Amino acid sequence: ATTRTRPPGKLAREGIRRVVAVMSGKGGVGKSLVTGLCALTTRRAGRQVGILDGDITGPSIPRMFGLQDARRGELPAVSRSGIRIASMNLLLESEEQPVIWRGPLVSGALRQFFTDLEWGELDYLWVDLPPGTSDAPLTALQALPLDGVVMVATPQALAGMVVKKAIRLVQELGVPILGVVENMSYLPLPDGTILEPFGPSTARELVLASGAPLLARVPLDQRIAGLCDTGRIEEYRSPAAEELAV
Amino acid sequence: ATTRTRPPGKLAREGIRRVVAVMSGKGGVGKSLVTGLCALTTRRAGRQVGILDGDITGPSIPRMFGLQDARRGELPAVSRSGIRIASMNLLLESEEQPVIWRGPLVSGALRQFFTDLEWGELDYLWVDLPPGTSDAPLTALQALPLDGVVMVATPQALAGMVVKKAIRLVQELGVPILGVVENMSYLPLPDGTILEPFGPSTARELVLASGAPLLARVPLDQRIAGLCDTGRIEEYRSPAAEELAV
Ligand SMILES: Nc1ncnc2c1ncn2[C@@H]1O[C@H](COP(=O)(O)OP(=O)(O)O)[C@@H](O)[C@H]1O
Ligand SMILES: Nc1ncnc2c1ncn2[C@@H]1O[C@H](COP(=O)(O)OP(=O)(O)O)[C@@H](O)[C@H]1O
Repeated sequence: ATTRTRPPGKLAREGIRRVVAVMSGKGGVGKSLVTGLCALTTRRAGRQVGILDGDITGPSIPRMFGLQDARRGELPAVSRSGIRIASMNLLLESEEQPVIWRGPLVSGALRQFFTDLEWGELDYLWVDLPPGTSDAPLTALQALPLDGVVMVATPQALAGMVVKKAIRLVQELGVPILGVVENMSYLPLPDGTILEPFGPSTARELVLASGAPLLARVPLDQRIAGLCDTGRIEEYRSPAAEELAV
Repeated sequence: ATTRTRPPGKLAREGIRRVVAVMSGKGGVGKSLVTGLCALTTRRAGRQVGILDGDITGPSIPRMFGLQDARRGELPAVSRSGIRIASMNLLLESEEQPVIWRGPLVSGALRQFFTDLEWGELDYLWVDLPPGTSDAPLTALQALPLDGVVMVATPQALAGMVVKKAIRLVQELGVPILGVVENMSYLPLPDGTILEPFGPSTARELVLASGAPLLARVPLDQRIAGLCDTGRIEEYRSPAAEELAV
């Protein structure tokens, strides 16, 4: 018996054990990066893992795995470490024809990718939602059978405020919050000093607001930019990233 | 004679000399923060300055100036240094009733704020657009009589890619790009070392793609988080911030 959320039509996939959406209160907090880290961490643990990329602000997910040239007909594309990835961003024939991705279009496309693609057996399907709390992420949340969400935030108090609104909306929809992640939480220097470029941690407030465990405080890490830009995120290793599984 | 863009109805305000929109390729690059810095810098130069806040992802602008409790009837609210601020975020009676801000609603509200509020004489009206290139920022760009846009990006190659799409869209709309700003560009340490947590600068590519001058490379600065969160951004001083005027 599954305790998943039940979208209309009782959408289900027998071979997909756990469907977890990754959400943010606003763009740019590193939600796509954290989705990628959750996927590579669970993959390293020997699980069958997929990513359903609904983040229509740009092809961060395909790029960080080096799959930005994958074609629509080859989805899900398979990353070097065997993660299966299907992205809304790969639907666009060319960069030159930007699609206006409204809520129903995103959710419809995500449902279709979920039901129609050959995912094979998956232990985890991580869903990278559109950022924030506009109707695109909210309708997407309701369009898929979810085991829950992981909420990503950065330390700033204002960022925390928008993420509390996201938490409340998710709770109102009856979707479980499986964990929270504070990204860009601190910056460790070679000499051992710890900087806090985005202010002190507000992870405690996140935990209180969501009732969910803090999965990790992911530091600002210079290596990440280069690995994302060259499609080699699967080479990333760090103690914080290893905490990311639900 | 003005060379402003001409939205339908030839919207104009006699007393407002320069209307500059601040745009980003995606959320979280610091567009609102840069809008705030442009406003405080031009204000310090002795100009009459206003901010029209259309960034519907959250009340960053009111908060950074300590005006988050301003009421609809008191708009524009006036900051400590005399910057006049009107924000879409202040239209919501309470946090508990999130509005789904679609494009036409944002542009309609921005036009109304532009034409109906008592701005007085302004040398600069800075417009904080919704993030990215969804229909909300694009319709907002077309709804106001603009002298141009300032584009904000962070160093990452992917961020650069989404900002090149934003640049192309603005050029297609015939709106001048007055300058580009690379935010979170580097992090200077007390000992003089310079870190690049988000990768090496891609400001040159931005300049080439936009044909516009690089106004500033704004460093990642620990002081910013605290000042934004406590409504004291007007206390911020830095050489990079002083470059921000068009
Ligand atoms: N912990 C981190 N350290 C360094 N760079 C990061 C970190 N997290 C995210 N980034 C970078 O910040 C940018 C925004 O992250 P992204 O995952 O695209 O955010 P979102 O999906 O929330 O919009 C990306 O270029 C990413 O590589
Ligand atoms: N140069 C910077 N140094 C430190 N923090 C910054 C800097 N620029 C922006 N921030 C912080 O990053 C977060 C995102 O900035 P914001 O202006 O809200 O981005 P956007 O409007 O593009 O979504 C805010 O909490 C802001 O205080």
